[in-house]
Amino acid sequence: EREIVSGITYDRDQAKITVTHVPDKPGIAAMLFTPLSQHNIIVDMIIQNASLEGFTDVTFTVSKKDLKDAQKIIQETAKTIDAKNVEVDDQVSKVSIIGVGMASHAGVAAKMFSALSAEGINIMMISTSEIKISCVIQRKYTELAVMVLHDTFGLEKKSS
Amino acid sequence: EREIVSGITYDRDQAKITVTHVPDKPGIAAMLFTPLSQHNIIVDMIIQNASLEGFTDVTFTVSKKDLKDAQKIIQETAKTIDAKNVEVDDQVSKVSIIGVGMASHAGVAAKMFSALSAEGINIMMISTSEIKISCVIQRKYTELAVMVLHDTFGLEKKSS
Ligand SMILES: C[C@@H](O)[C@H](N)C(=O)O
Ligand SMILES: C[C@@H](O)[C@H](N)C(=O)O
Repeated sequence: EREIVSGITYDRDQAKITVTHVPDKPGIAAMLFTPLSQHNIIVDMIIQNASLEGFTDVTFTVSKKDLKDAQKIIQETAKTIDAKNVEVDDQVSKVSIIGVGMASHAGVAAKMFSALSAEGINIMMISTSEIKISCVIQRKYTELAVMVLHDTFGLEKKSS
Repeated sequence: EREIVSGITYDRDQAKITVTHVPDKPGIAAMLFTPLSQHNIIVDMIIQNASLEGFTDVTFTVSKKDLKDAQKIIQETAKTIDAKNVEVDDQVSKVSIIGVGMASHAGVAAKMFSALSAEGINIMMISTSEIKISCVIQRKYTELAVMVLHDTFGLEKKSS
């Protein structure tokens, strides 16, 4: 059955900000991201999982150079919406598998997760689309993760 | 500045499963998704946000026809890994904005979130990439959401 994974990409220039325990009601996401866009902060990933009991966490990633500014802006908003906290981690990387039709291949995601876990690499965040499966991991594991994924998917390692 | 949003897509055939309070340690994601792939369950989105205190939730979506099977399989695994619960919602839709270079335009995400909230549509889950911003909402709001997003981004509504 034909190979659908075409490459591995990674981004070491990532910092993540999580706004915890925000009210899960209309308008909150807009309130979080509008000030960031007004300050021209480039936001890479946005992840929000389903809420339990009316509250959820919203995470987004920015480049390290924007972390200070983004954090300042977000802390304002977090206060306004009465979020519990703003958690920051500037020691993360995003590692992604690029391909096609991957949504119909749950096996690709499972294979990626297994490969990382076999090396003891914890997967901190997951976000997927049909063409990209992204995992956020601790930055110190980036090189190891990229190597392991290239091996697992039988890809030639080229510098990216 | 040039238009970067090229279209709106939606998928009404979505059901979401959330495994709550799973240990945030290597191997858990692999344990969740390997059995699904072995049963040829097509998984569309996978969302996992950053953990607090060593536990996190993992959500994925499947087509409605696969919900029963997926739920059965996942409930097994959830027991094995000592997750708190398996929460299912078969009344959801995924609505997405497709474009290019959107990661550098936090404004696009903010605009999408504002447009939905202005109609009182709650955003249950968010997952983004540079070319796609996806929101999971209650299915009953699908038509309204698609219409509102077409207006907001000045797109011609074609049937999709
Ligand atoms: C949490 C946030 O996404 C909220 N549900 C909203 O619709 O804005
Ligand atoms: C929760 C799950 O993703 C876990 N962190 C893992 O690495 O498998």
